Amino acid sequence: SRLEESVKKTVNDNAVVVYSKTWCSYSSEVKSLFKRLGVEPLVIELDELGPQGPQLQKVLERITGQHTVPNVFIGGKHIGGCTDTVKLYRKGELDPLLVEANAK
Amino acid sequence: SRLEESVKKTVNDNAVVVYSKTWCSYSSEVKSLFKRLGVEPLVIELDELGPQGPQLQKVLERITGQHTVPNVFIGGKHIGGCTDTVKLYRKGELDPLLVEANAK
Ligand SMILES: N[C@@H](CCC(=O)N[C@@H](CS)C(=O)NCC(=O)O)C(=O)O
Ligand SMILES: N[C@@H](CCC(=O)N[C@@H](CS)C(=O)NCC(=O)O)C(=O)O
Ligand code: FES
Repeated sequence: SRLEESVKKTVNDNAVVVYSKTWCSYSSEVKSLFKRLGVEPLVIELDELGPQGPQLQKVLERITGQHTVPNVFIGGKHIGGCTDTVKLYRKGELDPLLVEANAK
Repeated sequence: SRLEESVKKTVNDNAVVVYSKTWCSYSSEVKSLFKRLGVEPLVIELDELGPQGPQLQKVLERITGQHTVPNVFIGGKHIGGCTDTVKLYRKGELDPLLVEANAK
């Protein structure tokens, strides 16, 4: 679908993309992790898009199998949510992904 | 108001009360902390009460100044959210509150 193509384009054209909700603490946590790492992700707040928000979430679920927020992509690759991103960071595996995606 | 009285009665009659939302990870985190401590809080899922959910949240905001979830009470005392509860736990100050409230 058109929306699916636009999501794929967004995640491929930006080094780091975070689909988020403004009032969700897990979304805030992953946004502040990137900030601390000096990375400026493209942040899309799904609760600020009106009816497109739930539609985008459905597309994300179709593409990634994940219906929850935050939904993180690095270098066009689906990473997962907050716990997935933090786990990679703790294992030292987030940095290489960020460098490879030219985010740092 | 009647709803305010009922919230005050609920938090005074139960050792530990958690006002939560089923899909919120911070709410889940605080619920699982209590579980690990062998405590069975009274959990009230605000997103499962229909129109009463937002009304209860307004009352909780009036009583505690806190509009967010999770909203935790121990022994009738307002503790705060997830980060507040976890901080007390890390400092060893949660246990004495739970013992005093007969939750353990
Ligand atoms: N482990 C996941 C948890 C994600 C999660 O459960 N997100 C919640 C908000 S904190 C959500 O999107 N809930 C909506 C739902 O469950 O339908 C992560 O770290 O991102
Ligand atoms: N530090 C607080 C954060 C609470 C918080 O921001 N909760 C969010 C959900 S995770 C909420 O209720 N958001 C609704 C809002 O901000 O209006 C805690 O640990 O409980
Ligand atoms: S909505 Fe509470 S952590 Fe996401």
